[in-house]
Amino acid sequence: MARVIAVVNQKGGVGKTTTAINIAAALALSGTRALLVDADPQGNLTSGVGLKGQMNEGRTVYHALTTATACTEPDPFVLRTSVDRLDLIGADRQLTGAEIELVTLPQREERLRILIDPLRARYDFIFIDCPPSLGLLTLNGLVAADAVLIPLHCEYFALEGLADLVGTLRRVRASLNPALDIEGVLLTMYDERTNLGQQVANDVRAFFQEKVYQTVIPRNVRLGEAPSHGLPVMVYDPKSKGAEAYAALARELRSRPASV
Amino acid sequence: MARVIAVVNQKGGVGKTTTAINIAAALALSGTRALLVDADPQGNLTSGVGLKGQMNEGRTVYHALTTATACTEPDPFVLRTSVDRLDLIGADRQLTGAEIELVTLPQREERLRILIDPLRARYDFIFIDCPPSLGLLTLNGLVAADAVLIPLHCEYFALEGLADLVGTLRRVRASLNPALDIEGVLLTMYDERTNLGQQVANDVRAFFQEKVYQTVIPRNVRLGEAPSHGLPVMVYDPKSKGAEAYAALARELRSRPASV
Ligand SMILES: Nc1ncnc2c1ncn2[C@@H]1O[C@H](COP(=O)(O)OP(=O)(O)OP(=O)(O)O)[C@@H](O)[C@H]1O
Ligand SMILES: Nc1ncnc2c1ncn2[C@@H]1O[C@H](COP(=O)(O)OP(=O)(O)OP(=O)(O)O)[C@@H](O)[C@H]1O
Ligand SMILES: [Mg+2]
Ligand SMILES: [Mg+2]
Repeated sequence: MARVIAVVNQKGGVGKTTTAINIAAALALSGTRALLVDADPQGNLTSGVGLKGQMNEGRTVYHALTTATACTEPDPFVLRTSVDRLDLIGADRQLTGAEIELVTLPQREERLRILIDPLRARYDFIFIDCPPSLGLLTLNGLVAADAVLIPLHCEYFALEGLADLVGTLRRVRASLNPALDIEGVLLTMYDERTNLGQQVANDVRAFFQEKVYQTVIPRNVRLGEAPSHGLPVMVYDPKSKGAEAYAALARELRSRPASV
Repeated sequence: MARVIAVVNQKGGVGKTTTAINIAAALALSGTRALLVDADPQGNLTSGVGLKGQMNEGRTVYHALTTATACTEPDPFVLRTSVDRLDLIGADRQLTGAEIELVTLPQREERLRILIDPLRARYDFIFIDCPPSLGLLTLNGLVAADAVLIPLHCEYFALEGLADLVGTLRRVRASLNPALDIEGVLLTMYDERTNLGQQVANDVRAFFQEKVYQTVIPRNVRLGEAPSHGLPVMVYDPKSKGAEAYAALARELRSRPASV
């Protein structure tokens, strides 16, 4: 049965999409079956794996979430990527309209969960890439997930947003998804040369303790280049520091027992 | 009369808040009267000028936007900052709820414009810091503004989002705000050592031509440190590369004739 992980942080540009693509690719390359779900209207996850514009008409996350009654048939939305054992449910900018349209639909927070639950038997991991906000799309991700992976840029504004995120997790746990757990906190674009980076990292480790992954993702330009080729960095430049870091993260993720 | 500028880009983490704070502070320090408006539930603009938690009860952007009928009395929401001639209308995380609440309110896209129009006579510039999305809060910013300032991180995903942003500007111009103009595109966190940075910068200049500011903001750790002290970088470290770049941008902004 799949472990469903929402990659979430309402702070923008902290490495959510980069993490979702590369952790899923690292797992797939080592024999695990992984599904990526793009819940962000920017569609960076979809283009980052080279599938922008490849979805069939009416087969994006937008269509799956905004049917009159919640959609229970996920198969028509699943696409294969260029990496074996790695599939995608993609998004495009039509998803921007969903935040407003969902407000008045029944089961508005549960639609993504209803859509992907039938896929749990087919994958080992399902990663949901959330947009940089705490609106209905991110809520759908939090309700569908077993746990959250929180990428964190070691900067002041990113640290400030954590309290809001933890508050949202608590509210979702209290009402819509009691089992929602924190899978882990990932330090991204880490630059140990700056005091700011070290200070924030210390604060985060003090707050989240063993939930903070040992693996830290350094700033590495190959991670920024890979999406323009529509490839995960593990395929674009397997020997790069970025690829090695995400491979180490995949090993760490697999070795952690899912807390019950 | 004030020029109202929305600082907007749905891509997260590109330097919207950092730009709004520092350009407004640079203008205020050189004698211009400026107002900052925080339209992002993260409240980074509010904390970046040291005013987090300082708003009086019921006096945040959330309250101003969600009254039964559109609010026309902005004075109770305006706070002074530690910088002379620089004021703020602040936000906190309550604003997260506004995206959903606004959906069913009358004049839902025009509420911010109705709120700040009376303040135009008191300032030379008004900057609206938008969240990383194209939802109702950003739409309110685009309807209230005369022009947009688009900070752009020279990376692939940021470039990809431009087409969506330009599409949204066109739609807002066609329906809600015909005079909406592009004030300028600002290259941020620019690292000329990487090919990716140079390639994206070339693409952006080819597309936006003279709208791209000559001033480019380099990556500078002091810009990341300043917000943790609640100070604009011009006050935190006036001799830093970041402060000098934003001072140059302020000069360039003042020298450009507002296109009519
Ligand atoms: N470790 C890294 N080193 C260098 N560049 C990185 C790294 N991680 C991500 N990037 C780049 O930084 C930018 C932000 O990353 P990304 O888009 O993954 O963040 P995000 O949190 O998904 O953003 P958003 O909030 O807009 O969804 C991208 O251009 C990406 O290519
Ligand atoms: N030129 C720069 N050099 C170094 N760090 C910077 C620079 N500009 C911004 N930063 C830092 O990068 C991070 C992102 O910047 P900022 O928060 O201003 O972006 P944003 O577009 O407002 O993000 P969001 O989409 O979440 O609102 C912040 O931690 C900020 O301190
Ligand atoms: Mg993303
Ligand atoms: Mg911001």
